[in-house]
Amino acid sequence: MNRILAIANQKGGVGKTTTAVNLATSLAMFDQEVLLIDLDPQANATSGLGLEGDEGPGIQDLLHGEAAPGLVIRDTAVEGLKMIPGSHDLAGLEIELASADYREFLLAEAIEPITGSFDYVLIDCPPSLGLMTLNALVAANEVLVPLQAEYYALEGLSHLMKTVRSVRQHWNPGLKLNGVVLTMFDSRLKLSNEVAAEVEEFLGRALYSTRIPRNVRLSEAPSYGLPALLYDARSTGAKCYLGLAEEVLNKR
Amino acid sequence: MNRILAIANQKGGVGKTTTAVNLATSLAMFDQEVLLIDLDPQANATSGLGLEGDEGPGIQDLLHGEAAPGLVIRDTAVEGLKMIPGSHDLAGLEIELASADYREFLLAEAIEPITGSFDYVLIDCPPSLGLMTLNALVAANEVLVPLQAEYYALEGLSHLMKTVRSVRQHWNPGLKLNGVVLTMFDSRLKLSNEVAAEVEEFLGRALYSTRIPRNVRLSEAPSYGLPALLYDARSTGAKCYLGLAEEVLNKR
Ligand SMILES: Nc1ncnc2c1ncn2[C@@H]1O[C@H](COP(=O)(O)OP(=O)(O)OP(=O)(O)O)[C@@H](O)[C@H]1O
Ligand SMILES: Nc1ncnc2c1ncn2[C@@H]1O[C@H](COP(=O)(O)OP(=O)(O)OP(=O)(O)O)[C@@H](O)[C@H]1O
Ligand SMILES: [Mg+2]
Ligand SMILES: [Mg+2]
Repeated sequence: MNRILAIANQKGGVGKTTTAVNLATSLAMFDQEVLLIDLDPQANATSGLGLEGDEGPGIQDLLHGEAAPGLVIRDTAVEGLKMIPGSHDLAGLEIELASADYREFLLAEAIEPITGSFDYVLIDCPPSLGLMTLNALVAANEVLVPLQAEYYALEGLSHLMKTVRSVRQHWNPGLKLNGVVLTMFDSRLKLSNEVAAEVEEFLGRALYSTRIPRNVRLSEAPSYGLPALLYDARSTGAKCYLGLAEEVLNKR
Repeated sequence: MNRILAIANQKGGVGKTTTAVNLATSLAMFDQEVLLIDLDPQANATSGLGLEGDEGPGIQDLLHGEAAPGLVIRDTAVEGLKMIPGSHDLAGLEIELASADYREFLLAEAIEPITGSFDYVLIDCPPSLGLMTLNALVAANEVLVPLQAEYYALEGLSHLMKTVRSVRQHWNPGLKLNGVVLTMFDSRLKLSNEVAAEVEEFLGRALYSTRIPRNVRLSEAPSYGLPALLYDARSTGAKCYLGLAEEVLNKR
């Protein structure tokens, strides 16, 4: 069975895109066939892999049902990793599709024909619990939550869990929590360790033992359109995402 | 003429809330009468000032036209700073109001009776260019943009400027760019300095000379429900926001 992971957290700037790009790359390094879908109007995952969002039919045409998935899937610089690029046009879609029937199922229906040919499908979500994130949670069978070890990010976690439960009850009974991964973690800071302890108590085994440290190579890589593994494979950021991929592969 | 500043940037986690809370507090320290409005469904600015969002009539009742502003304005721990708290219910409002008439003017109309009694009104925006941020840009006469000195944040800047221009053309001819302030700035990092140089070239005088450094006291303060000035007035974070307030006061 193929695994479809929504990379979601309504808190902004917690490392969703960095996790989506680098986890997808790491899984491809472990010989998995991977598809990354950029569902964020900012289209950061798209530029983070060196692609242009707005050439030819894109994700918005897919969601409108006006382009087949085969037309929008693109190759990336990473062997084994394909992508459906994002687009700024997604921002208008939230308002435009607000009153459409089955508006929560648009992505699930659009990608249904192709998910079988990938081992992993990762969906990068925007920083909100609006229609795009709901579509990702309905299309996915697992949710992976990047969590910055800070107070505001922790504050939003219970609200996110409530939303996951509600999606499971109303639209997608098979949706389960894949896990929570701490990002930009600095073990020298009291705040980082306090948040880690609180999440461990709240979530227990759902917390990944891999923690992604703050590492400047992770934030430099996107300006070259490369994942960290291709930009600087010796960096701790790249190595930690390989470690996370191993944990994801072992967690069934 | 009172100044209404939308604190906006669709990129997540760039320091919008931290800037809104600490700039509002600093302006109040300089004897200004200040109102802070939390327009983000995460309601971080609300908890960052120690308030509870969901008690009694709130921002969503104000936007529906079902509560007068006087009913939703609350005192904070800071003398001279009042607040209209946020609420998780705002998330549903985006979809619910998507087809309402004058949906972009809801906030402007709701706060029109009270803006005259404040020197500064600051509006904390969610990380998107959706209906809430549009409402803030229509209600405001200036836009202050916190910008993290990172690649993905820089990438979104031109898109934000396009949106500001479009709001000026369609709904709010008086809207001007107040300025851009660099946040979480680390002068030891090549990336920080490269982004600063690029923004300076792109925007010139619109870039504030005050840069907010990365400072852990700024991220600890919200867990006590206090702005940095009340949590640790000796911290560089608190002092830099006082410096930013001075620049804002002098920039007419
Ligand atoms: N471990 C890390 N070390 C250093 N920088 C990081 C790390 N993870 C992410 N970053 C940087 O922090 C910023 C925020 O990360 P990112 O954009 O991936 O978060 P996001 O949750 O996708 O944001 P948004 O909510 O806007 O979609 C980016 O500039 C990114 O390059
Ligand atoms: N100068 C700083 N130094 C250290 N930490 C900071 C600084 N500014 C903000 N932070 C922390 O970084 C995180 C992101 O900041 P903040 O929540 O203010 O950004 P935001 O743009 O409001 O996010 P969102 O897009 O989710 O609304 C928070 O945990 C905050 O405490
Ligand atoms: Mg992102
Ligand atoms: Mg915020």
